[in-house]
Amino acid sequence: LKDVAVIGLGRFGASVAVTLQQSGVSVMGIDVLQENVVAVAGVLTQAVQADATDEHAVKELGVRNCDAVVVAIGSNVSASLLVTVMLKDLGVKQIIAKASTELHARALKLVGADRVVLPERDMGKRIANCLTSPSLLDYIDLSPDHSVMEVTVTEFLAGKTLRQLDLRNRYDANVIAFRRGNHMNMAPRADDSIETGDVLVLAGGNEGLEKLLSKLQ
Amino acid sequence: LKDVAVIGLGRFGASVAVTLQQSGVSVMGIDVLQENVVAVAGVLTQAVQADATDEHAVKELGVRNCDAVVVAIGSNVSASLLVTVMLKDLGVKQIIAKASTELHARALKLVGADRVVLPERDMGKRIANCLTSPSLLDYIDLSPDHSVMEVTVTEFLAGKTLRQLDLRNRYDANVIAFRRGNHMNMAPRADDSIETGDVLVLAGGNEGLEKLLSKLQ
Ligand SMILES: Nc1ncnc2c1ncn2[C@@H]1O[C@H](COP(=O)(O)OP(=O)(O)OP(=O)(O)O)[C@@H](O)[C@H]1O
Ligand SMILES: Nc1ncnc2c1ncn2[C@@H]1O[C@H](COP(=O)(O)OP(=O)(O)OP(=O)(O)O)[C@@H](O)[C@H]1O
Repeated sequence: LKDVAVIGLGRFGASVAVTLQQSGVSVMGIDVLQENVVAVAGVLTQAVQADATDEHAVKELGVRNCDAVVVAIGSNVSASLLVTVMLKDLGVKQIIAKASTELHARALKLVGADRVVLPERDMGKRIANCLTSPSLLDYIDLSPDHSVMEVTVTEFLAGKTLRQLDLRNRYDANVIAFRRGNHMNMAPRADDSIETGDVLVLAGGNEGLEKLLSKLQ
Repeated sequence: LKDVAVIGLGRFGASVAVTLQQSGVSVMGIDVLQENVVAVAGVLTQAVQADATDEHAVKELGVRNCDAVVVAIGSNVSASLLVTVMLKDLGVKQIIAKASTELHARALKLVGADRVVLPERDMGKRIANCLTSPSLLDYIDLSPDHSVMEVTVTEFLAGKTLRQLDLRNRYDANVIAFRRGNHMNMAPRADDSIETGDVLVLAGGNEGLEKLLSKLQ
């Protein structure tokens, strides 16, 4: 991945642009608002003020040659859709677009976005899940029925060894790793004991993991 | 967790509110815009149109008795901060607030938010990482130096057994699970073989994992 254009330098777009630039990609940032261009001009390879619905301007910038283009215009649905159509017509290899709603996301897919993201909706779900399960720090959905979960140990599990806890049989959960303070144990053993405040990384079936989570409250 | 108020029913707030309600929590949604209230009125326990900077209105609604309040007002920084101050004064047990920038996040913490989230910034980083490593589907940062990664297998690893791949010694990575189509294998064995298109779940040190990711391109 060498050259990426990010259209829309709002909170999401600026974050994509800067993170990509910091990992060695050459990024062109485009925004219609001067202040948003200025905010990243010192960091990106190139930062341009332009209206991305202006086909002539977009062609001039050479956007069609990018390895990928990120359309990070969330609220202005018409601009988001029209810019995506334009990029598809230009033959851009990979288009990632931000959507505000599920309907917006479907429209973007129909007009040619290869991938659509809904950051506020996804984070909203994540925050809701962390609120209902305070022990849950983070998770990955591996499938509709399996997850990896990072959980904080409360007195419920504390003071026992992994063998005694027998999480595999009781909760269908494998302990992949655990963290105590700054120390990461990536090869946990059966006679390792768990203390309150430790962070356990578990992989398993959702039914068992959620049962364990509710007991950790 | 029984009662939660969500102030601000934009994309993030509406997602938090609806997800919480669907998991059995009684949610009161508050927004100054009628259309945002109407959009969730059929789902939430209660949906109210009000200006949350109006202390009298907030007291009337009984927000102080909630187990947690989510301040999901991102762009209007003064409203976000003033509402947080007000909730802190009312003695609300847990305040989660959405921030637009790092500076906004620091301010929220100073005025009493227990947790601050930056959905667009976090997702921006995540998308940037997925763009630079197309094989990377999802990940959890376990520590500054360790992660769990969900990656797609390319020809680079295909056709070999886990024993032959010897990922632990070559890339400091443990295979926790792998998925083929809809089938999840949560107890991978040394003589299991890996095919192109399989999804591997790996835990290990970032240096080794990133070396493996770059070889998967
Ligand atoms: N036609 C356009 N051409 C270029 N930039 C545009 C255009 N329309 C909107 N933008 C820019 O895109 C950025 C993001 O748009 P907007 O604020 O509408 O979406 P958002 O999804 O709310 O953003 P955020 O990423 O902050 O959540 C803004 O900085 C805006 O100036
Ligand atoms: N004083 C207030 N009282 C109640 N609701 C408010 C107030 N100020 C803003 N809101 C509502 O909060 C919601 C989110 O605010 P805003 O759109 O400014 O933030 P945002 O971070 O861009 O939202 P999103 O979650 O969509 O990304 C909006 O629906 C808005 O009407």
